[in-house]
Amino acid sequence: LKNRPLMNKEIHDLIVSHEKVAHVQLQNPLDHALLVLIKSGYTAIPVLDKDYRVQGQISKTEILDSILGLERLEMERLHDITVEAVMNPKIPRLNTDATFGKALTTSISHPFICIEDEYEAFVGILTRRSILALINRYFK
Amino acid sequence: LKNRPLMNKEIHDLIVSHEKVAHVQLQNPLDHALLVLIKSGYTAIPVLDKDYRVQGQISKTEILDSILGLERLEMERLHDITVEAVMNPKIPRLNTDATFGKALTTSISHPFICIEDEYEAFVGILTRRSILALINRYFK
Ligand SMILES: Nc1ncnc2c1ncn2[C@@H]1O[C@@H]2COP(=O)(O)O[C@H]3[C@@H](O)[C@H](n4cnc5c(N)ncnc54)O[C@@H]3COP(=O)(O)O[C@H]2[C@H]1O
Ligand SMILES: Nc1ncnc2c1ncn2[C@@H]1O[C@@H]2COP(=O)(O)O[C@H]3[C@@H](O)[C@H](n4cnc5c(N)ncnc54)O[C@@H]3COP(=O)(O)O[C@H]2[C@H]1O
Repeated sequence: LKNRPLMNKEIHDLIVSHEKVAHVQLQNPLDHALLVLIKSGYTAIPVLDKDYRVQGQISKTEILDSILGLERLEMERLHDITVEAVMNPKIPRLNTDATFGKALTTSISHPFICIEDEYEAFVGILTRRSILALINRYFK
Repeated sequence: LKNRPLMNKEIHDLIVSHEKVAHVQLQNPLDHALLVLIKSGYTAIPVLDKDYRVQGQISKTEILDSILGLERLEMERLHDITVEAVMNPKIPRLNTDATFGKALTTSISHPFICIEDEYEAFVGILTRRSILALINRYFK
């Protein structure tokens, strides 16, 4: 007997609110983005535009790839390249009214999902950790 | 009605076999480890010893932290430091006879889990992705 209510559950109380989410802006230089990534300790973080809309995600991999020269990492170039130029524009998003079932399916291939409201403003992220923790509570 | 069989299920057919797992050895120099990480695209990978036992995990973060000087990343030092000197010795492990329920609980805080046999030899890894995919199939 599969329990439907879990799959239809709202995701509202699972969201990491935007104030707690490390993020960068499109026009930030890469040295700023690298600092935020190193300080936060996160693998990948969202990239927002001036209207607080999600435009993509960035990780240390994209930043290092962009300055990897033949001999060395050309760190001095970090200040002259913007986040927008190297970020990954593919980032999973769901609306605040999405069901838990939809979030579960999306999380299979994505460590975190960006949550937007009906005006497409960034509300926060949903992580695999919070999805796994809820499923664990459901079965125990 | 909670379905017990899922929590008691064996993890055997969920394991990514050791041949397919990118890994490095304790005595490898960091330039080798950085290359394996960049080429594989993975955030963190297991570190094994000569007897094929798991000793820890390593990511780009540990490697870059170790060569971050005042002004720049001192890439030339990468060849002189071993993986053992900078790796994170904390890595979750389970035995091949662990239940799915135990793997689910462990995966809440760890993106992947190392699986060992009864002689502690490395068998492979269990990823959050495979745990989420199985749960998704269970409810759909
Ligand atoms: N400071 C910390 N404290 C406790 N545990 C930590 C931690 N940093 C990482 N972890 C653990 O490691 C997992 C993978 O983190 P990662 O940074 O690769 O991957 C993260 C990161 O890319 C992103 N993320 C999570 N929280 C974030 C935040 N507040 N701001 C920006 N990005 C975040 O979502 C991915 C999945 O996160 P999730 O929580 O499922 O999974 C996290 C969590 O279980
Ligand atoms: N080449 C690729 N093809 C398809 N999807 C990819 C991929 N690389 C990464 N992903 C996706 O991104 C997730 C996070 O990968 P990450 O490298 O941060 O974190 C990975 C990595 O640290 C480790 N891992 C996974 N497979 C590995 C392997 N074959 N060898 C070594 N480490 C592996 O386990 C973590 C969790 O893996 P998981 O599969 O749950 O979750 C993966 C997967 O959903």
